[in-house]
Amino acid sequence: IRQKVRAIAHETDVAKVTILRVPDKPGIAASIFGPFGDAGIDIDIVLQNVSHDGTTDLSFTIAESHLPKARRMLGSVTRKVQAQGYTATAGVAKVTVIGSGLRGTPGIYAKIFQALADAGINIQMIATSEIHVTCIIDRPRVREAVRALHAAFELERI
Amino acid sequence: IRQKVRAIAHETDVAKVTILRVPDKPGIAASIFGPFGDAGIDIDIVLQNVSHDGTTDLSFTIAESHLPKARRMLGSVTRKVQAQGYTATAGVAKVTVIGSGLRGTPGIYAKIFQALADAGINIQMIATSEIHVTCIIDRPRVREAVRALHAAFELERI
Ligand SMILES: C[C@@H](O)[C@H](N)C(=O)O
Ligand SMILES: C[C@@H](O)[C@H](N)C(=O)O
Repeated sequence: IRQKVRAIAHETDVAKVTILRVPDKPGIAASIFGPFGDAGIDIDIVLQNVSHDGTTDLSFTIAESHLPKARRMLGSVTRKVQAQGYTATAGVAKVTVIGSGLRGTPGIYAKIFQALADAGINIQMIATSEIHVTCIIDRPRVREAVRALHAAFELERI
Repeated sequence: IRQKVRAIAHETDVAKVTILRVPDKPGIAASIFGPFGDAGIDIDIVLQNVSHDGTTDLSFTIAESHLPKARRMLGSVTRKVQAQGYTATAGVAKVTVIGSGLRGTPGIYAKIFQALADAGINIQMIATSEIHVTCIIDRPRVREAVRALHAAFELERI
């Protein structure tokens, strides 16, 4: 497993935004991100889990420095897609485990999450791809999180 | 924007699993994926959005061929973490937009989601990283989805 994980990255300038209970039907995601694209606000992670009762939450992360600008748009975007509301929270951080073939390595996710669990760090959001496992955590815990993951995967800290 | 997107990948051997209303506290994600790792079940995407009332859903995708084996474990895993239940659904597919610098290109997410919206395809789950935008959709729509994304980003279909 160790060879599969190559590096741990982190980002502290992160805020999370969630549009609550958006209708789960075609066109909604496009309607939300259109305005943010037009406003020139960089969206980092986009995350949507399965719906219940025809609605789901649609979350994304942005630089905390863009949060004031994003906040000015959130009311109208929420109304536009007929969602129930939104939350926008500063003070989080992104920790990313970078590797190859993370998918297809049974146990690697458990090892990543166990490292954070052992450090008592709560994982607020998770999104993965073939190469990245991204966790959103509280910003005060980011150094511990990076240290815990370096230790778990026996990586030298740079 | 076009240069940023390099390819569209898809996977049809996909089932989605959701552990419902897991307690949002340290150690829960590790407790869920430990057993699947031990059972040798490859987990592809892991997705978790923000919690409400102290709980959230934790979803993941696996090969549909592994669904029977996964199902045999889901009851005990659900009880172990004191979640409310689980769902396991075959017949979905994964469509992945691959590029560089997807983050930091305002409007690129809107363009991806608009292409699927214009084809009337509902996006069931979304997870992104710097290089991948992953959407889970109904399997019967996968060819249309890939075609729509190729067209939107003017990529030659191989
Ligand atoms: C929720 C949102 O993703 C919706 N399902 C859409 O396709 O746009
Ligand atoms: C829900 C789950 O991710 C939990 N927050 C954990 O840290 O394990």
